[in-house]
Amino acid sequence: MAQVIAITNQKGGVGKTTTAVNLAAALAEQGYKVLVVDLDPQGNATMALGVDKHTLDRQTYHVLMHGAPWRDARRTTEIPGLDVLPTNIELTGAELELVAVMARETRLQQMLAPIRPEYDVIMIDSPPSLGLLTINALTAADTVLVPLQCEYYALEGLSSLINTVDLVRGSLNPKLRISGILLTMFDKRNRLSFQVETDVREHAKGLVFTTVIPRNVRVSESPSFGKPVLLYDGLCSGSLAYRELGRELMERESGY
Amino acid sequence: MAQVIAITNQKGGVGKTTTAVNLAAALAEQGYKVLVVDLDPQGNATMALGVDKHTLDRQTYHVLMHGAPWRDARRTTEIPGLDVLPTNIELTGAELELVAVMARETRLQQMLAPIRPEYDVIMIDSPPSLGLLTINALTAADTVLVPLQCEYYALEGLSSLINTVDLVRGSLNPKLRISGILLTMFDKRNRLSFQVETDVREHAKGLVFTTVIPRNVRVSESPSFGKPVLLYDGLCSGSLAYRELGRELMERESGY
Ligand SMILES: Nc1ncnc2c1ncn2[C@@H]1O[C@H](COP(=O)(O)OP(=O)(O)OP(=O)(O)O)[C@@H](O)[C@H]1O
Ligand SMILES: Nc1ncnc2c1ncn2[C@@H]1O[C@H](COP(=O)(O)OP(=O)(O)OP(=O)(O)O)[C@@H](O)[C@H]1O
Ligand SMILES: [Mg+2]
Ligand SMILES: [Mg+2]
Repeated sequence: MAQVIAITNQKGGVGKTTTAVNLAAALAEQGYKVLVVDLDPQGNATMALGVDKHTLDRQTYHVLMHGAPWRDARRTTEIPGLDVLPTNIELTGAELELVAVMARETRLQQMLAPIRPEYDVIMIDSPPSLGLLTINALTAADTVLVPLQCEYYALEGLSSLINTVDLVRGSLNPKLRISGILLTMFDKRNRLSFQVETDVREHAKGLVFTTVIPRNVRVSESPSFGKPVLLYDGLCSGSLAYRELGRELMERESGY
Repeated sequence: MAQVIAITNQKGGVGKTTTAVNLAAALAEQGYKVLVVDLDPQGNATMALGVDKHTLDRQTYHVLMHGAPWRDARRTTEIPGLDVLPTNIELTGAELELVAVMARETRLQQMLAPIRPEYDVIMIDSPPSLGLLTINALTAADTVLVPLQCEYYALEGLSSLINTVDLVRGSLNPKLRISGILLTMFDKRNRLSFQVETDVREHAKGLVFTTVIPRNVRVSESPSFGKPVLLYDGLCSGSLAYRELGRELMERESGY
C-alpha cells in the first residue's frame, strides 16, 4: 500500500520540484515502485522526467476533474519503477473550477484511492501557493516533506506552512504529519546557510533531516536534459545527497 | 501621473520581491516618489521594507476587497519617498473571494485609480502563480517587468508568461506591454547562466535589459534586517546593479 508524500512549501523556488523528482528517482533506484504526481501547472516535474508537457493527451487535470482513467495519463520514465502523472498549464483551470465543486478539498484524495495499491510511494509536487491544489495535496497525503532553501524568506514563511498543515490535520486529514524539513541549496561558502540551519534545527527540533542537499550546479543542469540528476551525473554531490535522503526517509518512516 | 509596473513571473524564487523592493529603493534614491504594493500573501516585500506583517491593522486586502481608505494601510519606509502597501497571509482569502465578484480582474485597477496621482511609480510585487491576484496586477499595470533567474525552469516558463500577458492585453488591458526581461542571480562561475543569457537575448530580441543582476549574498542577507540592499550595503555588486537598472528603466520608459 503506497505512502503518499506531499512535497510542499508556498515559498517559490525552494527546491520542491527538484526534491520530488530526485528523491523519487533515488527511491526507484533502491527498488521501490514510485509515482510522481505533478500538481503544479508549471509542469516542471513533467519536463524533468523527460515527458514533453506541450504534447500531453491525458494528464493530471483530466483525471482530477473529469474522472479520466489514470492509466491513460500515466507515463513511464527512463528509470525503471518510476512513473509520472504529467501536467501542464491546463491544470490552472482546476484551481478555479474546484472552488465551486462539492468536497473540493478531497478530490485528489479520491483520485489517488484506486492508484495507491499499485505503488510503494506516491510523491506529489505542489505549486508555490496555499491555494486549493496545495490543500488537495495536503488532504491526500500521509506525510508532508518540506524543502527549505537556506535563505531568510524561506525560513520566514515556515510558520504559515506549519499553521496550514495543522489546519488541514484538524479539519480534513487527521493522519497528516510532517515527515521532515529538508535543507536545500546549502552553500558552505555562505554564512546565511549556516545561520538558517542553526535556527531551524533549534526551533523545529527533530523535524529536520540530517541529510542536507548542497547547492550543486549539476542539479540545476539536469532538467534541461529531461533527466533526474541521478541519471545525468550519478556521482555528483547532489546525487549522493538525494540517495542519502532516500535512505534516511525510509528509515524514519519504517518507525511508524 | 504614476507609471504602474507589475513585477511578475509565475515561476517561484526568481527574484520578483528582491527586484520590486530594490528597484523601488533605487528609484526613490533618484528622487522619484514610489509606492510598492505587496500583492503576495507571503508578505515578503512588506518584511523587506521593515514593516512587520504580523501586526498589520489595515493592509492591501482591506483596500482591495472592502474599499478601506488606502492611506490607512499605506506605510512609510526608512527611505524617503518610498512607501509600501503591506500585506500578509490574509490576502490568500482574496484569491477565493475574487472568483465570485463582478469584474473580478479589474479590482486592483479600480483600487489604484485614486492612488496614481500621488506617486511617480507604483510597483506591484506579484505572487508565484497566474491566478486572479496576478491577473489583477497585469490588468492594473502599464508595463510588466519580468525577473528571470538564469536557470532552466525559469527560461522554460517564459513562454506561458508571455502568452498570459498577450491574453490580458487582448481582453482586459490593451495598453499593457513588457518593459523588459531582467536576468537575475547571474553567476559568472556557472556556464548555465551564460547559456540562459545567450538563449534569451536571441529569442526575446530587444526585450532583455542590458543590466544584469549578479548573484550576491548581501542581497539575500538584507531582508533579514528589514532593509533594501541599497541601505544594508550600498556599494555591493547587487546595489550597484539595481541602481543601474533604475537608470536604464527610466531611460527606456522616457521613450514612450
Ligand atoms: N541543490 C541544488 N543545487 C543547485 N540548484 C538547485 C538545487 N536545487 C534546486 N536548484 C535550482 O533552483 C531552482 C529552484 O528549484 P525548483 O524549481 O526545484 O524549486 P520549486 O520550489 O519547485 O520552485 P516553484 O516554487 O517554482 O515550484 C531551479 O532552477 C533548480 O534547478
Ligand atoms: N541577486 C541575488 N543574489 C543573491 N540572492 C538573491 C538575489 N536575488 C534574490 N536572491 C534570493 O533568492 C531567493 C528568491 O528571491 P525572491 O524571494 O526575491 O524571489 P521571488 O520570485 O519573489 O519568490 P516567490 O516566487 O516566492 O515570490 C531569496 O531568498 C532572495 O533573497
Ligand atoms: Mg516546482
Ligand atoms: Mg516574492
